Amino acid sequence: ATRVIAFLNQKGGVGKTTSTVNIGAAMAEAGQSVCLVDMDPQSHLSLHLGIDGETVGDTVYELMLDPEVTLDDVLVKVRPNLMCAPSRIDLAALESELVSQPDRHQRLIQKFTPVMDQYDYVLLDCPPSLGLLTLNALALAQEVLVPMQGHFLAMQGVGKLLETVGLVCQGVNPDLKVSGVVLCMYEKQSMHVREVVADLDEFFESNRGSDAPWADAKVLRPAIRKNIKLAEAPSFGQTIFDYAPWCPGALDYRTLAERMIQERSGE
Amino acid sequence: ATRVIAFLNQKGGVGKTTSTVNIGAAMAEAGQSVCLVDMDPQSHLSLHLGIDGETVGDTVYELMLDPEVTLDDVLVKVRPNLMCAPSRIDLAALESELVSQPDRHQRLIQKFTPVMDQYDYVLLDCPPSLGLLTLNALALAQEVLVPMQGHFLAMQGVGKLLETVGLVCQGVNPDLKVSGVVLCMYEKQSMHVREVVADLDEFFESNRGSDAPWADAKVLRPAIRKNIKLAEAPSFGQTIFDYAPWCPGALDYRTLAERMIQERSGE
Ligand SMILES: Nc1ncnc2c1ncn2[C@@H]1O[C@H](COP(=O)(O)OP(=O)(O)OP(=O)(O)O)[C@@H](O)[C@H]1O
Ligand SMILES: Nc1ncnc2c1ncn2[C@@H]1O[C@H](COP(=O)(O)OP(=O)(O)OP(=O)(O)O)[C@@H](O)[C@H]1O
Ligand SMILES: [Mg+2]
Ligand SMILES: [Mg+2]
Repeated sequence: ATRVIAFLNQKGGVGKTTSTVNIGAAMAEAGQSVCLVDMDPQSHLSLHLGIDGETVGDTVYELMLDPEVTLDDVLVKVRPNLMCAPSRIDLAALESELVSQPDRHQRLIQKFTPVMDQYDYVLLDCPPSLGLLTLNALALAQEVLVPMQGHFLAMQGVGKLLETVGLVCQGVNPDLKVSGVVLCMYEKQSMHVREVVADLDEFFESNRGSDAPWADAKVLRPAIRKNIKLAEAPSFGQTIFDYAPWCPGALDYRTLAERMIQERSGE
Repeated sequence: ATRVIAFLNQKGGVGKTTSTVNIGAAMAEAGQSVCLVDMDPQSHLSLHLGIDGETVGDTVYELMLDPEVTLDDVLVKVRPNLMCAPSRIDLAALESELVSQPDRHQRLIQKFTPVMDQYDYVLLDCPPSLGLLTLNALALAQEVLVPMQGHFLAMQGVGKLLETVGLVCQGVNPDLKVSGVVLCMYEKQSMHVREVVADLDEFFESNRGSDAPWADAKVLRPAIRKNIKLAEAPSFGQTIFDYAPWCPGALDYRTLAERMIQERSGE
């Protein structure tokens, strides 16, 4: 069965796009059939994969606005086993264009449900907000991963994020679960960071067996180390596995993706 | 004359709050009279200075909503020469509460103009968006500093940001100027980062003598090096000058603030 994962954090610059691209690319290299979906008008995921928003044709914007457009019309094959539904800046207009449509939270799931079983994984890169685009991603997703930095200020807002997931679970998608946190830009020599991570581990531990949507959540390992190569790769339209396949960032994302795949086959 | 500076970037997590707090604190230590304004419902600037949103009393929210509330009612003295107008999460409601008010962009400037000359510097920490809160900050500001990371993805959106400043200049505040970019979390060993910065220098150079609001803008030096101490300080409610006054992050912000002060007295 297809595993549908939304990469969610309303805080900006925490590693959502970098994680969606590189976990997706690692899974595709491991032979999984993967679809990446760019839900952000900033189009960083699309840019990261080398897709040009000017020339690409139909995107997630047209997919969600126009009943005639199918997922096949927008999908781009970017690597072996790796498809991408790209976005461009016009997607920013969608929220106001759909504001009074009764099915405005279902625009994405309507287009995906017929073709879902072609994929082992569908990974959705969310914008840094809890608005209509994110809600569409959450209506389609089965699980949420939260990319996060291990810093004090970066941790603020986690409570609100979990609260939103909780509301979405009650409203739009009762089966949605938070399966974990991806630690990004991790600096292990910092005691402060280790304390923040210990707090997170403890928080999740204390929620085991509850009926919260994060009852089975955990901090995924390995953390993704800070590695400048991960910031350089997108400027060439490359994943880390194109750009520097054995650098620390690549090792970490590859290991993380492998564990996610094993965990699923262990189910 | 008071210098009023808005720290602006719609991208999240680029160093706006860290820069507003530490440049302000450095200026206050150098004897300047400084007022810091938290325009973000996330209240990271307020947290960073050790202010508790639960117990603080009136904030920027009440200041902008209620004609009876004065700036003095909300100001908190946080250090010698350093005042703060804090925020709390309720500020998130302001945009919808004021949506049909004709003076909704002037709510901040109305409260500041009477008391401006008490300060050498007013520094405004903007949220990561170009909405009503940011527009109020820009209506009051004379200049904009753009904190930025020297990464490819972090650079996307600079064009849109400058375009917005341009629109605000024509509409809300004809005197507004972009005076520069603050490079945050700078990693000088990366060739990629040096290339991005060279592009930025070149862009500003090519705009000299134009009538764009960024005609006199430049990349400020020094860049602020990546230094974990800057991420640790806020968890103790401390500026970098309380927490680790001689660490690389403190050296960089102190030098940057000194140059900003000298530049002004050179006018
Ligand atoms: N482990 C890492 N090491 C170094 N740089 C990184 C790492 N992860 C991400 N980056 C860089 O940090 C910046 C922010 O990352 P990214 O764009 O993935 O965050 P995001 O959460 O998707 O941001 P947004 O909220 O704007 O969508 C980018 O410039 C990216 O290249
Ligand atoms: N030079 C630096 N070295 C290390 N960490 C830094 C540095 N500057 C900022 N940080 C950390 O990076 C994170 C983002 O910085 P900051 O909160 O200042 O950005 P911001 O632009 O204000 O974010 P937001 O858009 O959410 O308001 C914070 O955890 C902060 O402590
Ligand atoms: Mg992103
Ligand atoms: Mg901030």
